[in-house]
Amino acid sequence: KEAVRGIALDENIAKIGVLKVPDKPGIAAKIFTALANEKINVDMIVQSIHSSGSLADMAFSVERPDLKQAVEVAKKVAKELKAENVVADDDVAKVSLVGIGMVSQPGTAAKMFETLSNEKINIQMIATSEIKISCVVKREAGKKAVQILHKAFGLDKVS
Amino acid sequence: KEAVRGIALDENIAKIGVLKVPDKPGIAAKIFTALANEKINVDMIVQSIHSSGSLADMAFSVERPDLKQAVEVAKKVAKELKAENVVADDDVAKVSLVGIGMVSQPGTAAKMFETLSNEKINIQMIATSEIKISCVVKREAGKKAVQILHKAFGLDKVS
Ligand SMILES: C[C@@H](O)[C@H](N)C(=O)O
Ligand SMILES: C[C@@H](O)[C@H](N)C(=O)O
Repeated sequence: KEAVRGIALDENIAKIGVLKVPDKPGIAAKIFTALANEKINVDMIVQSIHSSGSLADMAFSVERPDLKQAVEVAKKVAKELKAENVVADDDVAKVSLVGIGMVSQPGTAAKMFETLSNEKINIQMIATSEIKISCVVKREAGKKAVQILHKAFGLDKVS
Repeated sequence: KEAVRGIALDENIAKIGVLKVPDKPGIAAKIFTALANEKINVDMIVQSIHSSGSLADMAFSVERPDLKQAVEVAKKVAKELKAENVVADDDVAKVSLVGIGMVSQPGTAAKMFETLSNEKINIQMIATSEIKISCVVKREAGKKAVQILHKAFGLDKVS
């Protein structure tokens, strides 16, 4: 009945935030063109809704070996944009629910978040699609997260 | 060479933000369990990095007919969480690049953002996966966005 097929863990990630950028056309393009020009692979990109109507916090993940260079690029662009700050952290892992049609299953994301919270695992970033719900958590929590999610979604019953 | 296969447009969406929630375990679970209990389908969920270390802005999208009920649920939970605010807007559309392996193509997201900015289309929310890059834009910009993205990614050459 559940649409979840598996749990994926990516420990080779680092998260970067470019905070309080102007929320107007061209900003996202500037940041990610600069990263692309350095051939830096970007995995997750998230932009949520900001409490200020005119600002945005852009966050993205890169592979851990690229962190230093990605931060340099981000800081350079942030300066030009007069963004408030660039933050970075490689003490993270990305844990993802992989499935199909998860959008039409309202409880799936809730259950993933609930499972993580039961072990006091804090969720730092979230991005979803119909086939994937990804959460960034503290790196040391990654394997535990996979374990408890396998159990919660009945995936540990398959050998 | 490009991994992009198509452009999708969803005009049946509304965005909701629960702003400045405490960034600690259990918060995401509370919000989305409440929505799931009302059988409200949630499509995108995004959580970016917040400039305050201890807060988060949670944003999500629902189908437009569910906006009113989703806002009621969100406000109820927001009150319990002492979140700052719930914001909502149904004057939006979601435009998505659909493809494969887009993660390993650093310039793809940048090109999408650049194309939108060339027409001064502001990007309000972003969520990505290897097979999908989704941007929330103003609803009136949705069809234009699809058009210019088709052109930019050479998809208009196929009949
Ligand atoms: C913040 C950023 O996404 C901006 N709104 C843009 O369109 O580029
Ligand atoms: C903000 C929210 O994601 C919180 N960190 C949680 O784990 O539920």
